[in-house]
Amino acid sequence: VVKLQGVSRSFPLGNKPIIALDKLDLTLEKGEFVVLKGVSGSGKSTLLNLIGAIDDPSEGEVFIHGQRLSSLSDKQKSQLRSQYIGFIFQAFNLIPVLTALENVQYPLSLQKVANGEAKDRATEALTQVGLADFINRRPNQLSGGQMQRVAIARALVTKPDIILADEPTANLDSETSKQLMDLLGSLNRKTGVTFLFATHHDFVLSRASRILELKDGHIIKDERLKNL
Amino acid sequence: VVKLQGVSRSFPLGNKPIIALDKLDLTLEKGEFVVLKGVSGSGKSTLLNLIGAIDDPSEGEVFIHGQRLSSLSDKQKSQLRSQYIGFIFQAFNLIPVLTALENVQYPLSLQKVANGEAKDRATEALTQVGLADFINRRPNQLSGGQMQRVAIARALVTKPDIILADEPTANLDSETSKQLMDLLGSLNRKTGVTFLFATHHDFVLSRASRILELKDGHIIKDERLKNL
Ligand SMILES: Nc1ncnc2c1ncn2[C@@H]1O[C@H](COP(=O)(O)OP(=O)(O)OP(=O)(O)O)[C@@H](O)[C@H]1O
Ligand SMILES: Nc1ncnc2c1ncn2[C@@H]1O[C@H](COP(=O)(O)OP(=O)(O)OP(=O)(O)O)[C@@H](O)[C@H]1O
Ligand SMILES: [Mg+2]
Ligand SMILES: [Mg+2]
Repeated sequence: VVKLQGVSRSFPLGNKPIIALDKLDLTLEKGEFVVLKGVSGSGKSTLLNLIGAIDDPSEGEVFIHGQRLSSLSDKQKSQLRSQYIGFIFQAFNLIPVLTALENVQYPLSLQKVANGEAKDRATEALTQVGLADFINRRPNQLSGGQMQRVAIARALVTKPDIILADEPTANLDSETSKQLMDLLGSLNRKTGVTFLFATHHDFVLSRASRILELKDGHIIKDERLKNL
Repeated sequence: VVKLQGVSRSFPLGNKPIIALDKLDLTLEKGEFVVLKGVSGSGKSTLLNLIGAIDDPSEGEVFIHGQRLSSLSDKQKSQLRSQYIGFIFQAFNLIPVLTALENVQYPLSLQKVANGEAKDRATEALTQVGLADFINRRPNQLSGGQMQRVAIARALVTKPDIILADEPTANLDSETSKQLMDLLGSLNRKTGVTFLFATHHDFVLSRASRILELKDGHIIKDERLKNL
């Protein structure tokens, strides 16, 4: 469902480019629950951005559902993201002037879903992450962990089949993290959503069916686990 | 060194205000290493903002080194913060157009420290958090954990005697977190800096001399530990 071939991503900086990812090969199958670990700066966010089609590799090819991203126009990439991918950003990226409900509804209006249905689905997604009473708050009226959960609800509302999450439990206490992982774990089992999570929490690692470890832009470990 | 008497903080919202903190009493002694825990939305960031003099209580009094904050002008509060307090924000709050070095230098230039000395001290602070090679990067050229560490270096560079940290290890892997906690632990022991950390990481909790637990804006637990 996701395939990377010889993918590199470097950033030009001064006289020597920074190589964030170095000739990566990777295949993710439908329904896998993959956790991505690695020290700060190892390339996790960069990898997620490439798979989420919000960044382009410097070399190599990225395929989502067999479609080669480099042959798509920006408009086609945008449609592909809207149709298949839910992205939870490390910095949340909520829109400050919209309420929590409007933030979560936004991807649905991009899909031209009718307003009434969009509102219902957004309300349900916020309820699933424990924020039913917060739907009319703006981001600056929310705690860090509440903002993180709005970002999560927004990624779920379009019922994507690939969810990319960049440290989704970083700002959550262990109780709230556990509830979130139960919710995502059940989505994975019931609807076969494919997950790729970057995380520093061992707690999330324990739910994974596969663990990838990055170091200096290389995959140094790829372990499949039997804890289903 | 920090004292709160009957402190409440509520936010007006619709017809019923949100009470984020409810008549809190709290005293922090010099050199304490206090960890603040509690579920998402329990009031940790709100409490840190009040102690850091970047927010005002709705009722009650906050004292820093015996000075009542409500009798100070904004200019005087700003000077007090610059002199005594280092703040590590949950959302980092780095200045996008400045490099890492310039971001860390900034509090020193507010203190009118000479440019040459400010540069040296900022470089040393960034080296202490493992970012010696990143001093000329801008925030958008850094990973999440690297940005977090720039925010930490900035809080340390003025050698404050109170450090307030809002989830400083949220975006750090366990190795980098451990290095950071060793650095801060040694500052606490050698120079008697008083720490108040909001965190969800049990790893940080294990270094505390005192644990405060918040729930719905109340302190429900205040435990002094013997692990020195
Ligand atoms: N401007 C505001 N208007 C209304 N409510 C607010 C505002 N700012 C914060 N709150 C509410 O106050 C409560 C405490 O928020 P606070 O940010 O202190 O929580 P926290 O313990 O830091 O949570 P987290 O662990 O998620 O960061 C939350 O329920 C939050 O929704
Ligand atoms: N625009 C850029 N210019 C230069 N270097 C960059 C840029 N963006 C990222 N980098 C570098 O690429 C490397 C990988 O960054 P990335 O954000 O993927 O790390 P990460 O594994 O997500 O780290 P963290 O756990 O701290 O979030 C880092 O060393 C970072 O400094
Ligand atoms: Mg990252
Ligand atoms: Mg907070």
